[in-house]
Amino acid sequence: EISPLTLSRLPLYLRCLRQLQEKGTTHVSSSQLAQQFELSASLIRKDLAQFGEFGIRGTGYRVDELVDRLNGLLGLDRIHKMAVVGMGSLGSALARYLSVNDRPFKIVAAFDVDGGRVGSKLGHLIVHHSREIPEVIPETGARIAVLAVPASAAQKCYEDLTDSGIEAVLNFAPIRLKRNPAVRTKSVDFQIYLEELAYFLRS
Amino acid sequence: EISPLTLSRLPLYLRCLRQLQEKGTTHVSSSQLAQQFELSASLIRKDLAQFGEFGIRGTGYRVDELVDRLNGLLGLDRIHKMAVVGMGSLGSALARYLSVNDRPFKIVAAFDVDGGRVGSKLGHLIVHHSREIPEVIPETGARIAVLAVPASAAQKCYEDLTDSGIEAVLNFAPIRLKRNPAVRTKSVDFQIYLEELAYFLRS
Ligand SMILES: NC(=O)c1ccc[n+]([C@@H]2O[C@H](COP(=O)([O-])OP(=O)(O)OC[C@H]3O[C@@H](n4cnc5c(N)ncnc54)[C@H](O)[C@@H]3O)[C@@H](O)[C@H]2O)c1
Ligand SMILES: NC(=O)c1ccc[n+]([C@@H]2O[C@H](COP(=O)([O-])OP(=O)(O)OC[C@H]3O[C@@H](n4cnc5c(N)ncnc54)[C@H](O)[C@@H]3O)[C@@H](O)[C@H]2O)c1
Repeated sequence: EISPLTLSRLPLYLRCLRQLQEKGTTHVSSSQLAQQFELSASLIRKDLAQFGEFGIRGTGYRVDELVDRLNGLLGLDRIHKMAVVGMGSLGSALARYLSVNDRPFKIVAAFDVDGGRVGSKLGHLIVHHSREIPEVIPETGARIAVLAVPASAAQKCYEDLTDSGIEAVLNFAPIRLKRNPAVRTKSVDFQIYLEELAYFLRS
Repeated sequence: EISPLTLSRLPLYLRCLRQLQEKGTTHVSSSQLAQQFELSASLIRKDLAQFGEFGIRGTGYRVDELVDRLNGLLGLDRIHKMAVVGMGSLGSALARYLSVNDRPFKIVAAFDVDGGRVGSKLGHLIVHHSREIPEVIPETGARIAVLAVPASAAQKCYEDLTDSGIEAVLNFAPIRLKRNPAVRTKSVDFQIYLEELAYFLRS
């Protein structure tokens, strides 16, 4: 069991390691990673040690091994079937973004309620009406969903999704969802990054 | 000087505290905040102690005071003028999202290169062509910019922006920017949240 703080850092380490892998780098030290992330080298070593990854003094960590290990840990060595609900500006930007490359996230269903969007194509997929969530979700085997609908529609969509088998939800609607305890739910708000940047504009 | 890890948590604490404030809650303990964030109460206390905020045993922290303090620290008691570059799906979704409510982030300039978007309206603003960045940025006093252009355009836009006075950039393009050391630059990739959620689908 990985602590939530460590877990939230793992995808970031993985990102960095994949970039090193692309450049052909075979080894990396905790202090090199630390520079990358403005984290302390000892924190990174503690994070990685949580699942038995120990760098060798003088050599560091083997990049390929660490990538494979983190991919396995995060379950990214498998394809995860996803649904996108709300195919407006944000939903379609997210859908396009995820359908690039060999990502582990494969969109298998998309939903909207707007007549202009329902029935339109997203790659090989057709956008369904949200009333079809109870049938389409089990049919496609989607386990993870992205919620990009207006705040007023979010709670109902969330409930329909989780009732039909969705086990994890990434929510973008600016509303505090009444959460289903059996479902892993995460809300994202980009403004948080702006607030972090604003700190550096204080002068 | 706040450590980067603490800094990245402050906007989250602020979010939670504002919600408590809306509900009329006057006090909160570190353990109540800890439950909210899956963080340890002692970590939260250490974070807040970094700027002299100490809860009172048995009473906790005063919510109003802490909101004001964090707003001040993060510079959110002021308006921050922003530019959005790239008014496609993502850029316009972000622009709309930020123009709601009394947010401390005020979009004062928007740019694109597409004939169908340049000249169109965003609230009171007109979308400029990106070639006007060198004039419009200093004119409007924008200090922070959101980059929502394709990867191929990102580096050039980043350089034009930072050359014309932008001091902080939030980048969404899937590219590793060659960074200007004088500019605070943050890249966002929402796939990171999906990877974090995927961990919970391992079974
Ligand atoms: N978290 C963030 O940082 C962030 C950033 C931008 C936007 N947002 C939020 O994301 C949401 C979408 O933003 P947008 O700019 O794409 O808005 P939009 O209006 O362009 O898109 C919303 C879409 O949802 C559809 N919809 C409405 N009810 C639905 C339902 N019951 N089922 C399925 N689809 C439904 C609409 O028809 C529309 O296509 C909004 O809630 C917005 O506030 C959040
Ligand atoms: N980081 C993430 O999580 C995430 C999520 C979704 C999309 N994205 C990325 O965000 C970017 C925008 O995505 P989108 O779906 O809105 O794409 P889009 O094609 O709808 O929008 C891109 C816009 O940028 C404009 N543009 C191109 N060159 C420009 C320039 N030099 N100056 C100003 N504008 C310019 C285009 O005319 C277009 O309007 C892409 O790079 C995409 O990969 C990132």
